Amino acid sequence: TISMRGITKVFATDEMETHALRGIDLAIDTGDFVSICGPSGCGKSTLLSLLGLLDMPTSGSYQIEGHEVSGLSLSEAAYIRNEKIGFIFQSFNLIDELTVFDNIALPLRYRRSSIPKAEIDARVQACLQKVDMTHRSGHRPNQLSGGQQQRIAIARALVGNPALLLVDEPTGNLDSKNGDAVMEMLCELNRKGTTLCMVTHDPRYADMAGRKLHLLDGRILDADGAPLQ
Amino acid sequence: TISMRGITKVFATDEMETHALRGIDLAIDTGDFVSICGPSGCGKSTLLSLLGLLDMPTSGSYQIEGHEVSGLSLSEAAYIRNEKIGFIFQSFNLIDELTVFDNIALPLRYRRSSIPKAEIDARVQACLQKVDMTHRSGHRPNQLSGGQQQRIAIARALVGNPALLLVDEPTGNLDSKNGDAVMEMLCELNRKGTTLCMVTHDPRYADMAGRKLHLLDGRILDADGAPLQ
Ligand SMILES: Nc1ncnc2c1ncn2[C@@H]1O[C@H](COP(=O)(O)OP(=O)(O)OP(=O)(O)O)[C@@H](O)[C@H]1O
Ligand SMILES: Nc1ncnc2c1ncn2[C@@H]1O[C@H](COP(=O)(O)OP(=O)(O)OP(=O)(O)O)[C@@H](O)[C@H]1O
Ligand SMILES: [Mg+2]
Ligand SMILES: [Mg+2]
Repeated sequence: TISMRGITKVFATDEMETHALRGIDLAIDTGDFVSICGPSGCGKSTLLSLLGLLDMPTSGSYQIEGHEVSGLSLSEAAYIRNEKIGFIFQSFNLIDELTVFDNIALPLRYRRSSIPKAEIDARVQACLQKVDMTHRSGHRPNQLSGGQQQRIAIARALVGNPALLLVDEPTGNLDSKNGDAVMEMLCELNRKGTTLCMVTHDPRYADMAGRKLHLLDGRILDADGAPLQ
Repeated sequence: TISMRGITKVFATDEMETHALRGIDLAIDTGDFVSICGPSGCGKSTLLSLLGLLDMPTSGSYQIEGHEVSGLSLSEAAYIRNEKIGFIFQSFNLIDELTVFDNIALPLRYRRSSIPKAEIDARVQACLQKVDMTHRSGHRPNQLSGGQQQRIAIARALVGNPALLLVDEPTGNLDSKNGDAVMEMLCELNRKGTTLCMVTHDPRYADMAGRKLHLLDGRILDADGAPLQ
């Protein structure tokens, strides 16, 4: 169970402040599937990065299983993230110097509890198969099409069997057949117990979630479209 | 008028060859609006990069206004591209070290025929307004949301008033309202005479084109779905 109360995020640049999140209250239970929609620039990726401990809020409380995590050090945050959270980034964040295989293996190789090489290789192969990219495992990300890169980013987020999967626009570069295949895989994971929080512009995919949140200007809207705060 | 005959593109990596395009015949007249659809990895971005002289074919003929361009030197290709072609990339290709304003101004500053600073500034401002991003012109791309970055990439492609506009998935990161606004702008440019060739996974937007091409495994399909070659 994760819970946010009064979460704000302000980005300060030289001459202005951008209030990306203006007071978010949010509770997600284990096994939930929540989708987040809203116009470009309204705070979706920012909210996901706070949920994923990639960044810290400006104010407010963020608790995971009853523990306050909004004040964690970067290394403590990184440990929790690596063990429990999978993240599919809007711009993929693949490492060009590494092969596809090594990109997917990286989260497992980072783990403090050292995983045997044979197990890492087996898990990477399984994820490559899930996204139908085994034939390119020796190539580099910049040798792949946009949609192929997106599928590698997805495979990397899954390889650690995360308890919480945060997904930012997973189908933006995919045709509907590949997009449907990805959504089917995500729904399957959710059925097996993975908590899933997904940002998407596609209303068809947003509707697959158990609960749909709408964001506007850094706030969550209630069912009538009025800001909840 | 641009025309491709027998165009192939092979990417060679150490142990394998990827046949990205396997014989493309294609004619686009001035003022046409052509959309290109097809599954992930089928060759759409590759085709667009050849059309935009960002890369050269492995074999085949590519003519622009009757001139063979498939054998041009990189600097000759760069000159034509800078003067006549606008390109919106699937992964934006914005320059993180430059402000939003300077990113959009760059194609004009590169022109051999030197454009007065006042005119450059006016044209950049006009493009910023078209994509509703004037308020962020002093920021860097990595301070923007995914959809905001996409809008800056669009503004940069338009600032040179290109005769040919090549567009790779312009709405992948945009909500439907922003996506519709972008499509309206592209249709408007086409009505005023800009030749438009657009890759998209969105069937609603593909249908706005005067002609729809479907790609599969590096080939164009005819109306019954059979490869044209
Ligand atoms: N530099 C490269 N080296 C090797 N293979 C490449 C390179 N660039 C593209 N390819 C391969 O060529 C094929 C076509 O790629 P392309 O980017 O044109 O696909 P696409 O239709 O745009 O896909 P998407 O819808 O996923 O963006 C893919 O299999 C891709 O992996
Ligand atoms: N590092 C940063 N510095 C300054 N402003 C930022 C930074 N990151 C994000 N922002 C701003 O915060 C706001 C919310 O950004 P966010 O990326 O969360 O939007 P989004 O809802 O994901 O949009 P999109 O649908 O376009 O991806 C935007 O106005 C964005 O420009
Ligand atoms: Mg975003
Ligand atoms: Mg592509």
